[in-house]
Amino acid sequence: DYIIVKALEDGVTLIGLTRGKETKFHHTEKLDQGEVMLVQFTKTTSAMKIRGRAEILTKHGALTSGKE
Amino acid sequence: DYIIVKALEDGVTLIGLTRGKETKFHHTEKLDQGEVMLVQFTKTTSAMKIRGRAEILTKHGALTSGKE
Amino acid sequence: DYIIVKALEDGVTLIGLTRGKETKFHHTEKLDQGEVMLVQFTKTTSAMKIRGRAEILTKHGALTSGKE
Amino acid sequence: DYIIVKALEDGVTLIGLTRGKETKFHHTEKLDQGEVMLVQFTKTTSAMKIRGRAEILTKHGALTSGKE
Amino acid sequence: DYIIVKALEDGVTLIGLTRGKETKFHHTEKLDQGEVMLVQFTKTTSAMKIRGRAEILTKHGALTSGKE
Amino acid sequence: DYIIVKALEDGVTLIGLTRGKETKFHHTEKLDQGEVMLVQFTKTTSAMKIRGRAEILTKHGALTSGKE
Amino acid sequence: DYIIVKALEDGVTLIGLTRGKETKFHHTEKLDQGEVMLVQFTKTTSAMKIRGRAEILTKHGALTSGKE
Amino acid sequence: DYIIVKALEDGVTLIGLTRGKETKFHHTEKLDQGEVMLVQFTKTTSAMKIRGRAEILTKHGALTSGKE
Amino acid sequence: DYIIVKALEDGVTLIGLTRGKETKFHHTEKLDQGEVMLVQFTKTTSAMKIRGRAEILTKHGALTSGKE
Amino acid sequence: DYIIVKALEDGVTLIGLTRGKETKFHHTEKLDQGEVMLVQFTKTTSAMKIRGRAEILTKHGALTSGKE
Amino acid sequence: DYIIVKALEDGVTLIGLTRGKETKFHHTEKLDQGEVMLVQFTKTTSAMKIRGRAEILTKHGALTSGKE
Ligand SMILES: N[C@@H](Cc1c[nH]c2ccccc12)C(=O)O
Ligand SMILES: N[C@@H](Cc1c[nH]c2ccccc12)C(=O)O
Ligand SMILES: N[C@@H](Cc1c[nH]c2ccccc12)C(=O)O
Ligand SMILES: N[C@@H](Cc1c[nH]c2ccccc12)C(=O)O
Ligand SMILES: N[C@@H](Cc1c[nH]c2ccccc12)C(=O)O
Ligand SMILES: N[C@@H](Cc1c[nH]c2ccccc12)C(=O)O
Ligand SMILES: N[C@@H](Cc1c[nH]c2ccccc12)C(=O)O
Ligand SMILES: N[C@@H](Cc1c[nH]c2ccccc12)C(=O)O
Ligand SMILES: N[C@@H](Cc1c[nH]c2ccccc12)C(=O)O
Ligand SMILES: N[C@@H](Cc1c[nH]c2ccccc12)C(=O)O
Ligand SMILES: N[C@@H](Cc1c[nH]c2ccccc12)C(=O)O
Repeated sequence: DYIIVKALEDGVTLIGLTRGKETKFHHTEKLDQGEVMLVQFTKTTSAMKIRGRAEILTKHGALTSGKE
Repeated sequence: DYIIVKALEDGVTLIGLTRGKETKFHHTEKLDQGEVMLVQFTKTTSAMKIRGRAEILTKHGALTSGKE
Repeated sequence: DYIIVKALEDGVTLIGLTRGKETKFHHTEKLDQGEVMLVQFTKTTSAMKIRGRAEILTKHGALTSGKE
Repeated sequence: DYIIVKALEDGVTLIGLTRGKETKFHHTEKLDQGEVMLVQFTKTTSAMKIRGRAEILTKHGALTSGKE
Repeated sequence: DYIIVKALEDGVTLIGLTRGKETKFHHTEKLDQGEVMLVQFTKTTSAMKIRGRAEILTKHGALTSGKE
Repeated sequence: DYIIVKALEDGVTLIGLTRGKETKFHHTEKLDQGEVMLVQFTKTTSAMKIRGRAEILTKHGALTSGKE
Repeated sequence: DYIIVKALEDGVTLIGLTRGKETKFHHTEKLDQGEVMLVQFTKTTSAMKIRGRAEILTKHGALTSGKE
Repeated sequence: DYIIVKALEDGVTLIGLTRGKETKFHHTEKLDQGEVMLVQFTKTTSAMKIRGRAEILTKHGALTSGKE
Repeated sequence: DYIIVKALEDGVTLIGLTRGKETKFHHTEKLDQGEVMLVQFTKTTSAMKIRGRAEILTKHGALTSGKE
Repeated sequence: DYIIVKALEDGVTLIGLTRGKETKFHHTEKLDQGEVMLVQFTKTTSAMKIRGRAEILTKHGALTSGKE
Repeated sequence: DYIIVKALEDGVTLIGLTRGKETKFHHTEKLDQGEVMLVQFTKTTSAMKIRGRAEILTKHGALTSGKE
């Protein structure tokens, strides 16, 4: 399983949270407008958080993050 | 399996409940308006609870949490 | 496999029943109006019971619990 | 695999029958009107019996038990 | 794999036949009108026989047993 | 995999043929009009033969046996 | 995987050919008009041959054998 | 995986080629008009060749061999 | 996984290239007009090359090789 | 799982990020206009980043990277 | 998983890149106009690069490489 994030503005952050008993931020990737990330769920990453305006493609459909 | 939660207001909480004989809260993630979480069911998490107004995308369709 | 329960009123209860030779209540989660639970069938839970008015999304479609 | 049973009247019973060489009733769950059960086939349960008026959702479609 | 049998009259019988070199009746379940059985194929049961008027839901579609 | 046979007349026979180097009849089940059999392919049975007028439901569609 | 053969005339033959380095006839089943065979590919049978007028249902669709 | 070959004329040949480092003909089956073969890919056969006018059903659709 | 190649002219060649660190031609099969090959990807073959006018059926659709 | 990237201008970069506790760039592939890359998620690569104008085909649909 | 490449001009190149920590070119296959390659992702090849005008068929749809 992977998802796709396309930054619609500068300064979008995609955060990976740890798998297991503890839930912490293990990586923060900064995206500038137009940049695209394709990221999997992995042994390390069981949750993700997206801040800022971005287009997100997933197996359950597409959505936009950010305040409008 | 993962689900997607997009906060429609500040102060939305996404809670992970423990897998196994006991069912306790193991993590609470606070979301501000527009922030998006993508979270899996895992060895640690077999149930989730969402409080506040949020859009939720799942394999069984989309729904909105909160009181309207 | 997981199901989704959205409470349409306060005091909705979602009960987990034990897997195995005995069938007992192992956990009762109370939901207030608008709260959403996403719960899996697990090694511990092979049956669930829902009381009160709630919207339920499953792989066999959606239904509403409660007396109308 | 799981099925969903919604009681349309009080006194609906959902019975679990044992897996293996012998076929006996191992559990009877009583449902009042509006209550919903979601139950799996398991190592213990390879057959189920439903008495009384209930709506039943399965992978082969929906049906209603009871005499009409 | 499971099938669903809804008795349309009293005295419907659902018979389980044994898996293996021998094919014998190992269980006969009597159903009254409106009663519903959901039964799996199992290590014990590799064939079933239905007598009397009943509605049967299977992965290959629905049919009615009995003489009309 | 299982198939469904509904006898449209008395005296329909459903025969199980043995799996392995030899192909012999290991079981013959007689069906009266309206009776329904649901039978799997198994470790013992890798071929079946149907004589007489019957409706047969399979994963490749439905057909009727017999001379018309 | 199984296929279905319905004889449209007397004297239809369904032949099983051996799996492995050698390809020989290991079984010939004669079918009279209206008789139906349901046969799997197995450890013993990796090829089949059908002579005479018959209707054949397979995962790639239906066809008729014979000279018309 | 299996394919279906129906000879549209006499003298159609279906050839099995060996799996492994060498690619040789290990079996040639002659088909008369109207005869139907159903053949799998196997441990022995990883390629097939068809000469003469025949109808061929496969998972990628149907086609006719021969010069028209 | 297998593909189907039907030669639309004489002299069509279907080449198997080796799996592993080296990529070499291990087999070249010549096809005359109308001849059909059905070939799998295997432990030996992880790439194929087709020269000349041929119709090719694959899981990603159909196409024609050759210069027009 | 693989994705497809077609550069719509010179200087497009496709970056592979490492799987595991650390998230670093392990490879950067430069693409000129019209060049196409097909890349898998692997034991080494669990995330990818694309900069510059490119067409991207994925299991969740197609999108274009870059600032428009 | 395999992809299909049909050269639309002479001099098209299909390059295989190595799987693992290092990403290098391990094979370059030259294609003349009309030639078709069908290539898998393998233990050796986890990425591919295509230069020149070619038609490419993949599980995510079809596209054309090259500058038009
Ligand atoms: N560490 C948690 C992260 C997580 C996954 N899904 C969640 C849902 C809610 C809260 C936390 C989580 C886990 O692996 O399970
Ligand atoms: N600890 C429980 C959590 C749970 C999952 N599904 C449930 C349904 C109802 C109540 C609790 C649960 C378990 O792993 O099984
Ligand atoms: N303890 C039972 C719970 C159960 C599952 N499905 C049921 C159906 C009917 C009654 C009880 C059940 C079991 O694991 O099997
Ligand atoms: N004990 C039986 C229960 C059963 C399953 N399917 C059936 C069909 C008919 C009669 C009994 C059954 C078994 O596990 O096999
Ligand atoms: N004992 C038989 C029962 C059976 C299954 N499928 C059949 C078809 C025909 C006749 C008997 C059967 C077996 O396990 O194989
Ligand atoms: N004994 C044979 C029965 C059989 C299966 N499929 C067949 C097709 C043709 C003839 C016989 C058969 C076997 O297991 O393989
Ligand atoms: N003995 C051969 C039978 C066979 C299967 N598929 C074929 C295709 C062509 C010719 C022979 C065959 C084998 O198991 O492989
Ligand atoms: N012996 C070859 C046969 C083969 C399969 N697919 C091919 C494609 C091209 C040429 C030969 C082949 C192999 O098993 O791999
Ligand atoms: N020997 C190579 C053949 C190959 C497969 N796919 C490719 C793509 C490009 C170039 C070569 C190849 C391998 O097994 O991986
Ligand atoms: N090293 C990380 C890379 C990664 C995958 N998915 C992510 C999502 C967010 C941030 C980082 C990642 C991992 O394997 O898990
Ligand atoms: N050697 C790399 C090749 C690769 C696959 N996918 C990629 C994406 C981006 C960059 C390189 C790659 C690997 O096996 O993982």
